[in-house]
Amino acid sequence: EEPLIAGVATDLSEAKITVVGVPDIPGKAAQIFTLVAKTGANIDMIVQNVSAASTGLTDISFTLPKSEGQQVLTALRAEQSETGFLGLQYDDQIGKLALVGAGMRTNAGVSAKLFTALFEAGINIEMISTSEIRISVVTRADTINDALRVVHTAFGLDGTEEAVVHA
Amino acid sequence: EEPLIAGVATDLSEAKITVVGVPDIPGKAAQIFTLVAKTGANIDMIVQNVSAASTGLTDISFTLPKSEGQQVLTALRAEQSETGFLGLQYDDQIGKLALVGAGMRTNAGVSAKLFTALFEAGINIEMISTSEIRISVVTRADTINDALRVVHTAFGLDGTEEAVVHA
Ligand SMILES: C[C@@H](O)[C@H](N)C(=O)O
Ligand SMILES: C[C@@H](O)[C@H](N)C(=O)O
Repeated sequence: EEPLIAGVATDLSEAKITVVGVPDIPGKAAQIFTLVAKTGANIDMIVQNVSAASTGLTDISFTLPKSEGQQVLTALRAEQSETGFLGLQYDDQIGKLALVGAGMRTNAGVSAKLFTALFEAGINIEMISTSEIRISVVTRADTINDALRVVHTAFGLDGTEEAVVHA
Repeated sequence: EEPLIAGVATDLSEAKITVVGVPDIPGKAAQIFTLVAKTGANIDMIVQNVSAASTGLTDISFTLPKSEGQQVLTALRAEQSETGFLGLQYDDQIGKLALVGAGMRTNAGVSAKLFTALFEAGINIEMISTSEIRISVVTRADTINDALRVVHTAFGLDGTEEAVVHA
């Protein structure tokens, strides 16, 4: 299946919260997001990778509007002992870039091309989350303009910009 | 924005590879996925969370058809010293479940409800990756049938099953 690349979306409006050291047992994600939902916050991307065998712990990161960061941190901190995670990290200097298209699921080459373009611009990829229609990366906010430019060039999107820029 | 839940998709055809201890510096994701792309493998979900400040290392996990696992492991192992990751984990007993809908990005309540349903069935959530239209989790393969059932019930989808089951 040939991948179709439609465009690039960037977002500088979000912050990232990482819940560090979450016990990898049933119920923890439920506890955390029930708390978050109670604050009324809008959650965008959630990422959790596998736990470390040696610790039985993993991290859960999610992005949300910067304006909602504090209320969520406060709610989580209040339940830290109850939930049992080790700590919280807050980062309001992230940028999010997504390559938007279709049929990208079966194409490791598209991911490789995106990651290579960012590397060639010296941009570090801090988080990755993909679906069939979107490859999303989190980088430093101050690299997003360069990232947009090199990704457009790499995929021949110059002049066909469909960038959705949230500020 | 009210979220619309369209259905649940499950997939038992995939295996998971975790590249453990990847140096969190530009170029590593590019190296890894260029290698993977060369094998011709079809890659589905890629997940990378933030690195640990103490180690400067992170893990990159991805799923792919079970039939393609070995060729990718072989290719990665051959380049381990070049790329510098600590190790590889291979897991062919995963199940993937995705809640499919629209407008889910802004709704922490939908994620909370999904995670709670799985918890109540005693199912451990091993990975999470979300987009506006899809909340995907990885669990043990032998919990996927229970997961499908409890998620249908939680979201009132009984009888409207849009489950896409890959076997
Ligand atoms: C870490 C967290 O996702 C846990 N495994 C749970 O099922 O809730
Ligand atoms: C870990 C890996 O994603 C690395 N940060 C890179 O940019 O390639």
